[in-house]
Parts: sequence; C-alpha cells; structure tokens
Amino acid sequence: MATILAVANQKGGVGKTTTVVNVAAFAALAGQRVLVVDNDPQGNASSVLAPDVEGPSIYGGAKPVSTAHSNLSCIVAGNDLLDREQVLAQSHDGRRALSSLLVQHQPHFDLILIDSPPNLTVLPTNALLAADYLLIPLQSEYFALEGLSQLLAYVDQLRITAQLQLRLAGILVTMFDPDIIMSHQVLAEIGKHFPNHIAPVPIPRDTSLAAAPSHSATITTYDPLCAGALAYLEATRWLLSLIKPS
Amino acid sequence: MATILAVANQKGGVGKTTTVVNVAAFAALAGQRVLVVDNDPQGNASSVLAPDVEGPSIYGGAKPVSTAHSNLSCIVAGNDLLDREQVLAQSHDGRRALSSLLVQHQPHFDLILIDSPPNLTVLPTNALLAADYLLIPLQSEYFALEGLSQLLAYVDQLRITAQLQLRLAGILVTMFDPDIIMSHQVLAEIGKHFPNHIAPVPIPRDTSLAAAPSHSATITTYDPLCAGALAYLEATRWLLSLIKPS
Ligand SMILES: Nc1ncnc2c1ncn2[C@@H]1O[C@H](COP(=O)(O)OP(=O)(O)OP(=O)(O)O)[C@@H](O)[C@H]1O
Ligand SMILES: Nc1ncnc2c1ncn2[C@@H]1O[C@H](COP(=O)(O)OP(=O)(O)OP(=O)(O)O)[C@@H](O)[C@H]1O
Ligand SMILES: [Mg+2]
Ligand SMILES: [Mg+2]
Repeated sequence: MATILAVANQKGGVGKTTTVVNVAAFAALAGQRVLVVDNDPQGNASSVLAPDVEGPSIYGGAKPVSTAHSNLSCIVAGNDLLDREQVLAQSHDGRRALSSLLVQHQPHFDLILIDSPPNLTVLPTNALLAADYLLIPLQSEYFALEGLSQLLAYVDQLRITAQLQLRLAGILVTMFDPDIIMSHQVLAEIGKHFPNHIAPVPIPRDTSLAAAPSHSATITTYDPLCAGALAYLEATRWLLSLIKPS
Repeated sequence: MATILAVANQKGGVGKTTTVVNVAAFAALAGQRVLVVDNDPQGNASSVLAPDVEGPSIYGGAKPVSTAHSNLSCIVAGNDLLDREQVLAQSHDGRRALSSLLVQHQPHFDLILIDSPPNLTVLPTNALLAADYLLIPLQSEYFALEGLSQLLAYVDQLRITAQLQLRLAGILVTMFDPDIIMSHQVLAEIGKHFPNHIAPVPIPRDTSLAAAPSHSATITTYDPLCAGALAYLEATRWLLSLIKPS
C-alpha cells in the first residue's frame, strides 16, 4: 500500500512543486513506484512531468499517465480544477473527495506525492485529509517563516474538526543562500523550534532547479550533478527513511 | 476619489506583497494619500505596515490605521480572513463585498492598493471586482510565465460573467537577475507579447527587499538608496503616470 505525502504550504513560491517533482524523481530512481497527483490549478507539476496531457483532473476522473521517468506516474491537474474547487467548497463532504479517489491507486504504488496550491482552501484541505504525512517546504525568507504557525494551526484545527490523522514528516528549508544573513536566521530558527522535524540539509538556491521545468525535466535528467540535485537526493533519503522505513 | 489598484497573480511568491508595500510607500512620499487593503489571510502586508494591530479584516469591519509613513494607511488582514473566505465563497453576492466596503474610503484617499493571496478564489475575485486597474507582478521564472495566461483568461471570464470593468495597468517583472538566462528570456517574452503593458524597468533581485519586512519596514525606510528602492521608485512613477494622470 502506498504511503501518501502531502507537500503543502499556503505561502506562495516556497518550492512546493520543485520539491514534489524532484523528490518523486529520486524516489523513482531508488525503485519506489511513485505517483504524483497535481492538486494545484496552476498545473506546474503536470507541465514538468506530463506536459502534453489534456483532460480533467483527478476529480474529473483522470487516471495516472506515465512520465519520462520509469517508476514515476502522474495524475495531471487538468483543465477543470478551478471549477472543481468551487464545487468541492460547496458540497457536503467535498474535503474528502481526494481521499476516496486515491484508494484505488494505493495498491499500485509505494509512494504518492500530492502538490498543493498556495492557500488553505478546499484543495489543500483535500490533500491533508488524504495524506499519511505532511512535508512543509519553507523558503528561507521572513514572510515564509511568518506563515508557518498559521499552517500548523490550521492542521491542528483539522485534527479536531475533521479527525485528521496526518503526521508531520518534516520541514525542508529551500532556496538557502549562504551569502544572505536571513537564510541562516531562518535555518537557525527552524532548527531551534523543530529540532526533530527539520531536514538535515537545506536545499540551496540553484539556477538549474529553476531552469529544469522549462525543459519539462526534473533535476535528475536536467542537471543531475548540480548542488540542487545533491540536496534533493539527500532530502529524499531522509524523507524515505522517515515515511518508508522498510 | 481614490483610484483602486488590485495587485494580483495566482502564482505564489512572485512579489505581490513586496510590490504593494513599496509602491504604496513611494506613492505616499510623492504626496498621494494611500490606503493599503490587506486581502490576503497570510497578512504579510499588515506585518510590514501595521504589525501590532489585532482584530478583524475589512469584511469584519476593520478601519484604516495609520502606519510609520505619513500619507499611508492600512486596513489589516486581521484574524478572520480565512473564515470569511469560506463564508464569502458560499454567499450569493460574496464576490462584491469588497467593492461595497471600499466606497466609504474612496473620498479620503487618492490611491487604494489591494494585496491578494496567490489563488483565484473569492478573495482575489473581490479585489478584481473592486478595482479600476490590475497590476500583475511577474517573477522572471518559468512557472510564473506559465500562469500568466491562466490569470488573463480568468479576468476575461469575469468580464463576461460579472461585468468586470477593470483595466490592465501593466506587468511588472520582479526578481530580475541579469546573470540568469531565464530572467532575460522572461523579460523578452513579456516585452514581445505585452509591449504596451510592460513596466519600463524590471525590479532586480535585491536582498534588502527581502530583509526589510523582518524590520516591519518598506524599502523607503530600510534601504532607500539600494537598487531595489530605485527600481520601485521608477515603477511607481510609471504606474502613477498611467493610473493617476492628473
Ligand atoms: N532551490 C531553488 N533554487 C532556485 N530556484 C528555485 C528553487 N526552488 C524553486 N525555485 C524556483 O522558484 C520558483 C518557486 O518555486 P515553486 O514554483 O516550486 O514554488 P511553489 O511553492 O510550488 O509555488 P506556488 O506557491 O505558486 O505553488 C520557481 O520558479 C522555481 O523554479
Ligand atoms: N526583488 C526582490 N528581490 C529579492 N527578494 C524579493 C524581491 N521581491 C520579493 N522578494 C522576496 O521574495 C519572497 C516572495 O515575495 P512576496 O512575498 O512579496 O511575494 P507574493 O507574491 O506576495 O507571495 P504570496 O504569493 O505568498 O502572497 C519574499 O520573501 C520577499 O521578501
Ligand atoms: Mg507550486
Ligand atoms: Mg503576498
């Protein structure tokens, strides 16, 4: 049965999609059968993993499609996710739609990664309620730090109102720049408050990570020896040891 | 009567809040009576302009508070915006709530800037339906470019379904790094497709712009002579010449 990982943070541009596609690629290289579910109307993960696939989202019946990577499939965001969001927001059990839709896929995969949009509306809530674990990418900047307590408060609220089972896998600091004081301050702050949950290595700011998507590529095929690739390899090792301890 | 400017882009982390607070600060320096409305549950603009203000959002009755800058007031995001979002999403005319709430403030200001969250749900829709103009900050990266057509398609849809009157003020390229090829590619792409709407000068990547918020400061007080400050001064001149041609 697949372990389901939600990658979420309502702060925008912190590296959610970059983390999903690159952790997925390294996990697939390591032999995990991986499924990425693009739950973000922007469809950024889909444009990396399955750029030419049209059609609906998972809520509209989309099935996994293969990608350029063996062991890695993707359910695309499709063209209906914005409309679906409004319907889900108004329907009685709209927050659990994703959880029931993933049941059919769990036997065929080892790891399911869900990319979320930057908010706390019904789509990310679906991901949180469907997942076993939560990974929080956190940009090493001031605003991102501010948003962390709001995200954790929202998760705690769901534990009470929606019997959320999710465990925090960890916090992955992203876009770390050793020349910027703030980067070190954020890393130190997270290390102090979440010593048992911080990833051992931050992801450095690396232009190859930003360039790979324009070639519809993950870092493992675009620039597998760059600093960003090394950091995502280490992050994937850390993550799998936490959530797939087999 | 105040001109209302929505600063929006559903792509996360592209510099919406940084643009709102710094354009507001320069416009206030130039003598415009400026109001910033924080319409984003993250409350990042509020933490820069009115860090110690508690209470509700504009939808909960919040009034303008003064800031460290003369001529610049702020209506904070408050602590109820997440809940309000759900209520607005389900109520009949929830998309026009902000427009009617701003009527009372327009006589007292020259310029109202609305910061929006990174999505296309009911909160940004409120901003679009309340505004006279739209300013789109666009990070000079691949994913941000992808999202632009989705945003413009959504605006066009609102013209038909909601009689939207909004005009596009322009596109402001942000976090421009002359050493990165992608930055130049994005700038060239926008210049080609939107020659009449692109800001004359991109905002450079500048660590002072990212550091200022941790001191609850805009760039005009934190580091007024840095490259980022110069670029936001020029962007404000360009913008005011478009939307306040008096
Ligand atoms: N470590 C990194 N170094 C350099 N650029 C990066 C890095 N991680 C992500 N980026 C770039 O930064 C931008 C934001 O990253 P990304 O889109 O993955 O964030 P996100 O959290 O998924 O955004 P959104 O909130 O819009 O979904 C993208 O253009 C991406 O290519
Ligand atoms: N020109 C710049 N140079 C360097 N850093 C910048 C620049 N503009 C913004 N930043 C930083 O990049 C991050 C994203 O910017 P900002 O928060 O303003 O974007 P946003 O679009 O408002 O994000 P969100 O989608 O979450 O609302 C912030 O940490 C900010 O301080
Ligand atoms: Mg994303
Ligand atoms: Mg913002």
